[in-house]
Amino acid sequence: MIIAVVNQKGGTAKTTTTVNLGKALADAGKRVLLVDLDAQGSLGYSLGIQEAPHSIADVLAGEIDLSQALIDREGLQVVASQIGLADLELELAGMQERELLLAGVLQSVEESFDVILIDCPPSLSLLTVNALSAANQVIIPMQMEVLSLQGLDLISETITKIKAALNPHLEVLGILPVMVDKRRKLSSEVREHIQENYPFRIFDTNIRPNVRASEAPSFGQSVISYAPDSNSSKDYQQLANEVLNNL
Amino acid sequence: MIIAVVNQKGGTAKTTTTVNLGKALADAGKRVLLVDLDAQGSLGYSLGIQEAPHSIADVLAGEIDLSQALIDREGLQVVASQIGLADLELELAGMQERELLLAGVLQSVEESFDVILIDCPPSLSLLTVNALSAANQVIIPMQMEVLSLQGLDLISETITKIKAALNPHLEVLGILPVMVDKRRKLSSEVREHIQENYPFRIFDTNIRPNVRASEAPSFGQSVISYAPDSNSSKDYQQLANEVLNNL
Ligand SMILES: Nc1ncnc2c1ncn2[C@@H]1O[C@H](COP(=O)(O)OP(=O)(O)OP(=O)(O)O)[C@@H](O)[C@H]1O
Ligand SMILES: Nc1ncnc2c1ncn2[C@@H]1O[C@H](COP(=O)(O)OP(=O)(O)OP(=O)(O)O)[C@@H](O)[C@H]1O
Ligand SMILES: [Mg+2]
Ligand SMILES: [Mg+2]
Repeated sequence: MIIAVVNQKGGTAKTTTTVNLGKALADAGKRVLLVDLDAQGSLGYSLGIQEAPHSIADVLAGEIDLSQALIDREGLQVVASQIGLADLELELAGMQERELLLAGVLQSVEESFDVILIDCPPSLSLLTVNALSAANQVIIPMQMEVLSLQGLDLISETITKIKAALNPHLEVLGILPVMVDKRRKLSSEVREHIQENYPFRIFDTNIRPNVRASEAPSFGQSVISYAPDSNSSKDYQQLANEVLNNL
Repeated sequence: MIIAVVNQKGGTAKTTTTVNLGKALADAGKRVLLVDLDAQGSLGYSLGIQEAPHSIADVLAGEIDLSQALIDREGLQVVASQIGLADLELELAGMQERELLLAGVLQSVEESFDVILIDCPPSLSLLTVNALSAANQVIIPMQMEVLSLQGLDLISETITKIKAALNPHLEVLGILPVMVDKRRKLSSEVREHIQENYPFRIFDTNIRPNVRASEAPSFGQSVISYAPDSNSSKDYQQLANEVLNNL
């Protein structure tokens, strides 16, 4: 089970979702791998990983095996990234089969994990295309905002193209409403617009705004470890159940 | 006066700030140009521009003059972008002087405008480097959040390098706290950390969270036109005054 966490719109809780959904699945007994595909490295940073000896860039460049880049955190395995990943992305642009690099790398470890979650950068560039070509499922965390909606067409088109050309098994597991203030009229209008215009499921679980979720990274912890009784923890545990029930 | 609106962290109100600071400056009598440098095109979208006949990609590719790409909106001139800009960025990677393309293009119109604002994508890739090489001022809109702080080192480093190698006139006008809930302890902790560790001014103006700011794009308007009495309008008008007083 390989899940790409995708949204080219910035700041839609992709990293927060990858960390905390991953942690909730691990707590439910699954063997979980988190892969940071964003050169900015927020995923590793959120889990207290500073100066990782190896990063996903080294693995994609063929310099080391994925297994050498694994870091233990909170019962999860994590592959961190760092800024060199941006240069690698430029180099890859000239290569053959450049969209399938990650798929090849993950094949070697797919048997060792129940769930692999890939945190994507806020772009639809080559790294995100690699994630969508390697994954069998996609989660799209989205704010129920007008500017978030603008991006949904493009994600949808990109997924259709990748299904046709590179990865016929790709499915959208669902759109995850994040940081949603349910009282706001705009939020329900955006949600209805999605329901009427897109074929994707919208998760029943909504991730509510909660300060604990944004505090947790400063302690290098998932919010589930940092604030186990918070609404954020409960939301992500509920999401983990919904994900497992829908697979 | 050319201002790059920069932050590689996603969703930090770069686009919302470019639109509304631009509008407030135009209302104060300035001749203002807005340039959308993000292939996702949120700036044009926020001002109701659909299917622009020409985009900044055509201008950077040398196919048309900047003056042919100008679109009138609310007393501002706007150059929109579209998804082709992402492909252009890849093509540029192989070129000589590829960082100075935008600088060259803006030189031809600098006399016609008092303020040019450049909306940057959530990355420090070639397009943002072009913006930083063309600009004389930088505004960094930032949430007072831990994950926003992670990005500040990298922006700071990038600006230092560009000043040394490409654009000695580049100055950081200031960090703009956006969507800040002042009651939250984390917000003031992040702010203090910035004050103690970075040489940059933090604007006195804070952009408060306000639903009007996120509704305005669905009407294709700046929040100043859409909701002139809202806190968002007041905040951006106050920011315009602060910007003019600090230049
Ligand atoms: N449920 C939540 N409640 C409050 N704040 C949140 C929540 N989830 C995430 N945040 C905060 O919102 C900001 C954006 O989240 P995050 O960095 O996970 O988004 P992202 O989509 O990965 O961003 P990018 O596009 O830059 O990769 C961060 O400061 C994060 O701490
Ligand atoms: N003051 C505000 N109050 C409430 N919502 C806001 C405010 N400013 C911006 N927003 C909303 O927050 C989201 C992010 O804003 P915006 O798109 O301007 O950020 P950005 O930095 O340009 O994002 P990206 O990195 O994707 O380019 C949008 O949905 C926007 O409407
Ligand atoms: Mg992220
Ligand atoms: Mg933007």
